[in-house]
Amino acid sequence: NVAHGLAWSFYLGYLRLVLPRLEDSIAAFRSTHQASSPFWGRGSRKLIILVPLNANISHKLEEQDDNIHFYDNLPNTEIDRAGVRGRVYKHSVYRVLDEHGKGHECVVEYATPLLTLYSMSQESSAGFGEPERRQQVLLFFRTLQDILEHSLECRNRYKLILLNDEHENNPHFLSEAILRHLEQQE
Amino acid sequence: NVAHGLAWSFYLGYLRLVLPRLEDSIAAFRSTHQASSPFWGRGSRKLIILVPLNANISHKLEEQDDNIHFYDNLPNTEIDRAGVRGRVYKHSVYRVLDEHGKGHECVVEYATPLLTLYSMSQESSAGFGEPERRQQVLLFFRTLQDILEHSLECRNRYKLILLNDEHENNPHFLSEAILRHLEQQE
Ligand SMILES: Nc1nc(=O)c2ncn([C@@H]3O[C@@H]4COP(=O)(O)O[C@H]5[C@@H](O)[C@H](n6cnc7c(N)ncnc76)O[C@@H]5COP(=O)(O)O[C@@H]3[C@@H]4O)c2[nH]1
Repeated sequence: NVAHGLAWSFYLGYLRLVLPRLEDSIAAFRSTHQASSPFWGRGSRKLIILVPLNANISHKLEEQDDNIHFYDNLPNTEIDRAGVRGRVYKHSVYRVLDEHGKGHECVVEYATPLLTLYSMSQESSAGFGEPERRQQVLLFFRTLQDILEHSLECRNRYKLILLNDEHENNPHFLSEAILRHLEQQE
Repeated sequence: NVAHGLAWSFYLGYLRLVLPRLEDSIAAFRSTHQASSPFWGRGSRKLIILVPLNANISHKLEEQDDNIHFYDNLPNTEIDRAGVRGRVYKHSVYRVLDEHGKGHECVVEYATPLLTLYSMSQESSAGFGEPERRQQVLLFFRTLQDILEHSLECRNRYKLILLNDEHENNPHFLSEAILRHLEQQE
């Protein structure tokens, strides 16, 4: 079951390393972005992880929804990993506009392993196709949810959002989904 | 089968992105390291990927063998990936000394997904333990070998080395293994 291994890989090789450092990263970012970011209070200090059911991932969020604007990157974290010295881990900060035009800063990205699931479903030699892919995304989501709920290092530092693709004809589907989840945690 | 998915992920999410750019990276590196690196000719322009059977991975190669010295990193490659702007991909250059004390530059790293296999075998909830791990490493190696042999983008740009752990009491086991594979391709 590919999704099971990819969820563990995402946790063990990434979330477990970066989530404990996220708070400090955001604090450092705010101290260097004071003039332009007095309102982070309305945003979120958790990493928002997007899991679209159709594994349809874009590399720039603003291409999905014009109420989303790339703001800047958090400071780099460098970690020696498996022979690569100072491998760089970073997150991007986006400003998400609500229906009143007010901006909310948040650290958000897609769950990168979904790119692997998507590409594998296109490669005939990889062993699974489009019909299985949706199942695998759900398995990825549930496995990851389970791992994170039992993780002391990651507790309260993330927000996992499963995106149902039925409303994708709504041009502000993504910003509304993100804002809905931001409100839930305030 | 976790190893199958991790091999595909390693190819689709990393090797397929970085191997086509490796030659240019090395050329840029040589132009900024001319005074100290006239002898790259004895080294290799392929990415050397180490796959230790026991999944025993260190984060700094020189800790495994004092005939290996970290030299410098190749220039960063930045790619927008799944919402992370300018995600950084880099490789480390090591100088490997042979038995005459001569140095050979090479770009070498461990296969990062083995860290996931190792950690999963330690987490009881992940579903497999130490006995299965060796099998999974072999499956990872064979699957990756197969994928790379059929990949046009990656052809001739890598060297996959399976490290048998029986000789680990030899303090120069790793440098000798690397040099043996470097000679094979000259
Ligand atoms: N040596 C090395 N250098 C790299 O820069 C690199 N980037 C990826 N990989 C390995 O390739 C494969 C595919 O990567 P993907 O991005 O889909 O999954 C990644 C990704 O979803 C997430 N992740 C890891 N590093 C980052 C990062 N810097 N930014 C965002 N996500 C990351 O966590 C997963 C597991 O990472 P690794 O366990 O380090 O190994 C990966 C993986 O086996 C790398 N390997």
